[in-house]
Amino acid sequence: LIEVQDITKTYIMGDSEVHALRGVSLGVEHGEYVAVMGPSGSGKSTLMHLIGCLDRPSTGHYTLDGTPVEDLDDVALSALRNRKISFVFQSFNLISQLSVAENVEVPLIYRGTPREEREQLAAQKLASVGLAHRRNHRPNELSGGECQRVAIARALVSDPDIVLADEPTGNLDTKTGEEVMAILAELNDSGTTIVMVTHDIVKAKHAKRLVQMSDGKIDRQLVGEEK
Amino acid sequence: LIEVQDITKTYIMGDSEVHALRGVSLGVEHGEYVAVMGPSGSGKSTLMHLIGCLDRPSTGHYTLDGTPVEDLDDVALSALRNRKISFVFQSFNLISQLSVAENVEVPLIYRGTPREEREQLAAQKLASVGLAHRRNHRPNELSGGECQRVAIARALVSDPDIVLADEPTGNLDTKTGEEVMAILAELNDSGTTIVMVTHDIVKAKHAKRLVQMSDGKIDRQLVGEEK
Ligand SMILES: Nc1ncnc2c1ncn2[C@@H]1O[C@H](COP(=O)(O)OP(=O)(O)OP(=O)(O)O)[C@@H](O)[C@H]1O
Ligand SMILES: Nc1ncnc2c1ncn2[C@@H]1O[C@H](COP(=O)(O)OP(=O)(O)OP(=O)(O)O)[C@@H](O)[C@H]1O
Ligand SMILES: [Mg+2]
Ligand SMILES: [Mg+2]
Repeated sequence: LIEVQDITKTYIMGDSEVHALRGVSLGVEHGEYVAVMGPSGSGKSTLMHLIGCLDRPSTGHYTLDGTPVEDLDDVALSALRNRKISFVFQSFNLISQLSVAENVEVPLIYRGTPREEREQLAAQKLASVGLAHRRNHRPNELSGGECQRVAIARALVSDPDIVLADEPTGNLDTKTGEEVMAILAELNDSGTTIVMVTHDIVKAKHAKRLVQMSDGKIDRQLVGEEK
Repeated sequence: LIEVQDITKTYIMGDSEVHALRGVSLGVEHGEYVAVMGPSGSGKSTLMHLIGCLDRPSTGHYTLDGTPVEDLDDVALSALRNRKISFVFQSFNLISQLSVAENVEVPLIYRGTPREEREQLAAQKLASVGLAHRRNHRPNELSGGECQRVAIARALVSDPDIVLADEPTGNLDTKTGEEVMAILAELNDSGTTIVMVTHDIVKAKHAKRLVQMSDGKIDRQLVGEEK
């Protein structure tokens, strides 16, 4: 489903270069659940943005569900991404002018889902993260962990093929974090492919494969019992 | 040093009320190191904002270093806060138009520190969080954990009496998180009072006292061995 081949990503700033990814190759099958760990700055979010078609590699190839991403222009890439992928961002990226419920509905607006169905699905997902009672509030009226949960509800609402979750429990206490892990596990059981960045080895154990990065590269991958 | 008596904080939104704090009392001595834990939405950040003089309670009393905060107008409160308290925010609150080094210098600009001394102190603190090489970059060019570390460096630069750290390691891997904990421990050894919100019981063990909140109240406090 996800085929990343020898990708690099270099940011050029004035006269200095930041090599965020230095040659990364990774394959993810349909229905897999992969955790990505590594030190701060090692390239995890950058890799997630490339996999999520939010950015393009500097060199290397990326094939998503059989389509080589380099063959698509920005419009086509956007369309592919909106159809297949949902993102939980490390910094949530909620829209401050919209209510919590409206934020969760945004992916369905892009899909042209009728209003009544949209509101119902959003209400359901908000309830699943325990925030139905805050539906009319704005993001700046929520705690850090509440914002994170709204971002998670938004990622679930379009029933995506792939969920890319960048540190989805970083702002959550253990109990709430485990509730989110249960939602992701259920999603994976029903066939959704999940790639999750986490700093928490306990959360990583929910995944079936662990990818460890450092300094823009993949160091090793652990499967099953070895995790 | 910090004396919070029976404070409440209620947010009124249209026809609904959110009782963020429902009667919290807490005392923190000079030089103490207190960890605050609790579920998402339990009122931790709200309590930190009140202790940090960034907001006022709805009811109750707060005395900071002998001064009842309700006796001060906003200007005087700001001045007291800038003199005594440094904040590491849950969402970092970096200024996107300033470079990393300039962000770290901001508290010293408020204090009128001469430019050469300011630049030197900022460089030192940036080095202590491993980010000297990114001094000329902007916050939106940094990873989540790198932003968090810049926020930490900024809190250290004015050699504050009190550091209020709201989930300072939420975006950091274990190793980088422990480096931050070492910095805070060193600071506490040299007399700085620290109140730290964390979701990570391992990080909480660095503190000498643990305050557990839920639903806008303090449930219990654990000291020394019981933590
Ligand atoms: N400006 C605001 N307006 C309305 N409600 C608010 C506002 N700020 C916070 N709240 C609410 O007050 C309660 C406590 O919020 P607070 O940010 O203190 O929680 P927290 O313990 O820090 O949570 P987290 O662990 O998720 O960061 C939450 O229910 C939150 O939604
Ligand atoms: N837009 C950008 N311009 C320049 N450098 C960037 C940019 N975005 C990321 N970087 C750099 O690329 C490197 C990898 O960043 P990335 O966000 O992928 O790290 P990460 O592994 O997600 O870290 P964290 O655990 O701290 O979130 C970092 O050194 C970062 O500063
Ligand atoms: Mg990241
Ligand atoms: Mg908080």
